[in-house]
Amino acid sequence: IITLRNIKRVFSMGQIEVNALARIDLDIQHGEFVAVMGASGSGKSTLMNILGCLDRATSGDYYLEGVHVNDLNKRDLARVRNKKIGFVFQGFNLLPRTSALENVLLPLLYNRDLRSRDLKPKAMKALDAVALTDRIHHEPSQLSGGQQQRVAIARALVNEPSLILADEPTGNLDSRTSIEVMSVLQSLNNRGITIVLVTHEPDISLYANRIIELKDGRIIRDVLARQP
Amino acid sequence: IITLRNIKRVFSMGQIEVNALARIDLDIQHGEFVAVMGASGSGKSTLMNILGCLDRATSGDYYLEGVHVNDLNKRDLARVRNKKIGFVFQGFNLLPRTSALENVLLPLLYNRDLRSRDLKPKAMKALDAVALTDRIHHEPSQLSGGQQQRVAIARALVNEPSLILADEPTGNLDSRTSIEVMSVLQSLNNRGITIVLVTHEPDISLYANRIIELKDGRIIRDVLARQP
Ligand SMILES: Nc1ncnc2c1ncn2[C@@H]1O[C@H](COP(=O)(O)OP(=O)(O)OP(=O)(O)O)[C@@H](O)[C@H]1O
Ligand SMILES: Nc1ncnc2c1ncn2[C@@H]1O[C@H](COP(=O)(O)OP(=O)(O)OP(=O)(O)O)[C@@H](O)[C@H]1O
Ligand SMILES: [Mg+2]
Ligand SMILES: [Mg+2]
Repeated sequence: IITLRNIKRVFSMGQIEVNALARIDLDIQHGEFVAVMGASGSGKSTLMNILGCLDRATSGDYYLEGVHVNDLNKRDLARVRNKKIGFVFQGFNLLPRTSALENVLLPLLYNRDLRSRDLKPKAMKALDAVALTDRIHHEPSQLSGGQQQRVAIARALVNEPSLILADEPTGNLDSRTSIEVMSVLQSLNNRGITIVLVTHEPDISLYANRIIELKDGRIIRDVLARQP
Repeated sequence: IITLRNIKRVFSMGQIEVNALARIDLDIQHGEFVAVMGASGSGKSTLMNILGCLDRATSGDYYLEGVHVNDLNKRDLARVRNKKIGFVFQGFNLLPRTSALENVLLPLLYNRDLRSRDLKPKAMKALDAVALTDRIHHEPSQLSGGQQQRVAIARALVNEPSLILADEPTGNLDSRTSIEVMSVLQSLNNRGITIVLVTHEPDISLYANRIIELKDGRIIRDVLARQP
């Protein structure tokens, strides 16, 4: 589903260049559950932003389900993103003056295969999966950190995308809520959805069947955790 | 240093009332290192915001170093906050178009005991303690999640406050960086600084000498972890 070849991402700040990704070669098959680990600043979120079509590599090739993403214009990139990818951001990125329910409904509004009466039930189902049905009218500033994180997760799942990219999805969750969220991701993976998850917690990486470690913008380790 | 008596915090949203804190009675002595744990939404950040003088309780009394905080007006509250308390926010709350260095310098500008030539060395010392001296001119949007978190930590430490309140300070940090941050907090505690830290990670709570657990806005457990 994902092929990265010789991907490089440089951030230019005047005279300084930050090599956020020095060189990434990576293949991920449909249905894999991949954990991405590595030190703070090693390039994990930068990698996720490129996979999620939110950022472009400085050089190198990215193929998503066979499509050469580099060639896509901004509008096609947005369409691929909305249709195929669910993204849980490290900083949640919820719409501020918008309720939890409306935040989760948003991706559904772009989905032409749905009738308008399907929208709310689908959103409620996603919120129920992350145990947040009693806060649906709260805006992000009226939610706890972990509740905001769960809204971000529900929003990523609601369109049943073929690829879920989750950047530290349990960073603000207690162990019990983390287990609930990870079993939701596990059951989606069992139905064939590909998951790439950034985490710094070893307990969370155990849910994956493959672990990739980044250091200074390169992959230094790529191991199968257990038989898929 | 901290006394909370019969603290209650209700959020009103039209007809609905959320009892974020139902009843909190709590005494914390100078020099303690307290970990606050509990499920997502149990009231931890609400408690921290009241301790940090960023929010007022709906009812009940808060004494900070003997001062009845309830009686303070807005300006005195701000002065207490800047002088006595260092706060690491769950969402970091860095100033957006402001470099890491400037974010860390900000609390020092309020400190009348410092000469202007002391400011930058102090800020650099705090940034060095969190291993971030190579990113001092980056703005938050140019920093990784864990780097932003470390700027927030450095900013909380830089004025050497008598009380540090840290809400999930390692939520976005890999294990090695977490250990570095926790040993900084531990050495501050060894010098007599009181630390109250919210965490959902048991490994992090082991650095504390007292663990408090919240559930539905109440303290359900309060244990000494080891001899102080
Ligand atoms: N401004 C607000 N208006 C209404 N409800 C609020 C507001 N802020 C917080 N709440 C509610 O109060 C409860 C406690 O929130 P708090 O942020 O203290 O939880 P927490 O223990 O820090 O959770 P987490 O571990 O997820 O960060 C939550 O159920 C939340 O929805
Ligand atoms: N817009 C930007 N401009 C300049 N440098 C950047 C920018 N965004 C990220 N960086 C730098 O690129 C490097 C990689 O950042 P990235 O966010 O991918 O790290 P990460 O592995 O996700 O870290 P964390 O675990 O802390 O979230 C960091 O050193 C960061 O300072
Ligand atoms: Mg990151
Ligand atoms: Mg919180």
